[in-house]
Amino acid sequence: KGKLVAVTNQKGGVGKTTTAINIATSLAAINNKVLLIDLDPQGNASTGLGIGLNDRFPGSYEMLGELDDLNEAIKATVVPGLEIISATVDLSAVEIELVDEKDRMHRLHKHAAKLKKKYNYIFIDCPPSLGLLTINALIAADSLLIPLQCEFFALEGLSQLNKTIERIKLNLNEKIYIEGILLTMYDKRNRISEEVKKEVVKYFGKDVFNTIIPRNVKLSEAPSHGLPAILYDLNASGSKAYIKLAREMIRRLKRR
Amino acid sequence: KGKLVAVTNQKGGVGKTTTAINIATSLAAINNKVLLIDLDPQGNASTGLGIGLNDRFPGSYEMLGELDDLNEAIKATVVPGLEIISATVDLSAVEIELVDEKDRMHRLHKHAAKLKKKYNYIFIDCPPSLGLLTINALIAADSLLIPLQCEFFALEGLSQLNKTIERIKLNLNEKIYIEGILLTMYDKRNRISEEVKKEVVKYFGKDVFNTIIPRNVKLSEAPSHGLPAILYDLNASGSKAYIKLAREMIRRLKRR
Ligand SMILES: Nc1ncnc2c1ncn2[C@@H]1O[C@H](COP(=O)(O)OP(=O)(O)OP(=O)(O)O)[C@@H](O)[C@H]1O
Ligand SMILES: Nc1ncnc2c1ncn2[C@@H]1O[C@H](COP(=O)(O)OP(=O)(O)OP(=O)(O)O)[C@@H](O)[C@H]1O
Ligand SMILES: [Mg+2]
Ligand SMILES: [Mg+2]
Repeated sequence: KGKLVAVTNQKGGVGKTTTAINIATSLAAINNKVLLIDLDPQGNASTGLGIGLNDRFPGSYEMLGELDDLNEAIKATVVPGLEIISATVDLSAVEIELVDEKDRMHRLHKHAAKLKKKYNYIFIDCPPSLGLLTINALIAADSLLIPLQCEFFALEGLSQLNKTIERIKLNLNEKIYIEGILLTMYDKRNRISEEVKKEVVKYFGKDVFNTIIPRNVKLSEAPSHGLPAILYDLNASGSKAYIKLAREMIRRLKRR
Repeated sequence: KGKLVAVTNQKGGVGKTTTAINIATSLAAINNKVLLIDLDPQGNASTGLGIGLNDRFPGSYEMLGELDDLNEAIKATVVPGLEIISATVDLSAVEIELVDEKDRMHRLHKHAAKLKKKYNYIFIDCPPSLGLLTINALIAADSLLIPLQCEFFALEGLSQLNKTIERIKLNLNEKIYIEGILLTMYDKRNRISEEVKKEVVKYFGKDVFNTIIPRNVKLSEAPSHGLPAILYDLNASGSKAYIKLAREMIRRLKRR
């Protein structure tokens, strides 16, 4: 049975989309069936996997709406074994449009069981906020992958995120747990990176992945070619780090 | 009469908070009375100016609520001439709490005239989304300062931002205009930075500030000391760039 993982952090620009694209690709590359759900109105994950603006209908907006056959929203990507439900700016209307619907927080959850029968892993790329789109992901997910940029401001958001997770556990999804906290854009020349790492390990202990994603320009170049870094430049330090992360996730899964 | 500027971009991590703190400080340093309003539930601008968690009540959440005397929410900072209305995580409840209020989008606007009599410049640090908090800022503001990270994904958000601005102009605030688009985290060693710059100038022309903010580690170290970069390290390339931006803003203001 598949596993549904929300890639989330309300702090902006910490590497959520870059992580979602590259972990999904790495797991697909070692013979898993993987689905990526783009839940960000910016649609960066869809662009990063080369999905043109005209190929995104139906997508995640329709999935949260009245789409009967979910399979219509699922599209192939350039990566064998990886499929996507893509995003458009229409998603930003969801918060207002669903305000009176009783099940507005469970729209994604109602599709979860079906999707977990079809895929080994399902990753959700979340927007940088704790609004209705992210709440849908937190309720549907089995676990959370939390990218954390090695910067001072990123530490500040952690305690808020922890409080939000506790609240979700209490009221909406008691089984959710932290898959792992992933340190991103780590730069060994920069003192702050090491300080953040020490602080995070002190605060979250075993929940912190051993794998650390270095700052690597190839990771920011790849999306402009519509390719995950692993297809753009397999030997880049960023690509290797995400492949290592995929192996670590599988090892952790076995231990649970 | 003062000018109210919203620092906004729904893309995360592009340098909104870093820009709001350092442009406000630079203008205060050349004898302007400046106010910074932190409208992000993460409260990064408040932290970056050294405002402790216990010193934030009343703040911007109360300002949008039923606060009678706005002056109670205004606090001094370490920078002479710069005051702040700080933020707490309570702000994230605003979207839900005000959903039935008719004036929910004009809560900030109703304070604008009073504040513009007291300050030369008022900057609003917005969260990375286009929800109710940012809409409040877009309606209250005279103009928009749009930080744009020199990265591929940042370009993608521009057309969405432009559409949002057009919609606001049409329905909610016809006088709003773009103060300027500010290129941030520019790294001359990275090919993408130059590509993004060319693309933005092609798309936005004169609306792009001549001043470009370089990637500079001092800008990311300063907030951990509760200081704007200009007080942390005046000679850093990042500090000098924001001082140059302050002068450019004043020149542009005179020309309008
Ligand atoms: N390890 C890395 N090294 C270098 N650049 C990176 C790395 N990870 C991400 N980036 C770049 O940093 C920027 C922010 O990353 P990304 O867009 O993945 O973050 P995000 O958390 O999804 O942002 P948002 O909050 O807007 O959704 C992007 O331009 C991306 O290409
Ligand atoms: N020019 C720069 N050089 C180096 N680091 C920078 C620069 N500008 C900002 N930073 C760092 O990059 C990170 C993102 O910047 P910042 O938090 O200001 O962006 P933001 O747009 O306000 O993010 P959010 O979308 O979460 O509100 C921060 O850790 C900040 O210290
Ligand atoms: Mg993203
Ligand atoms: Mg910010």
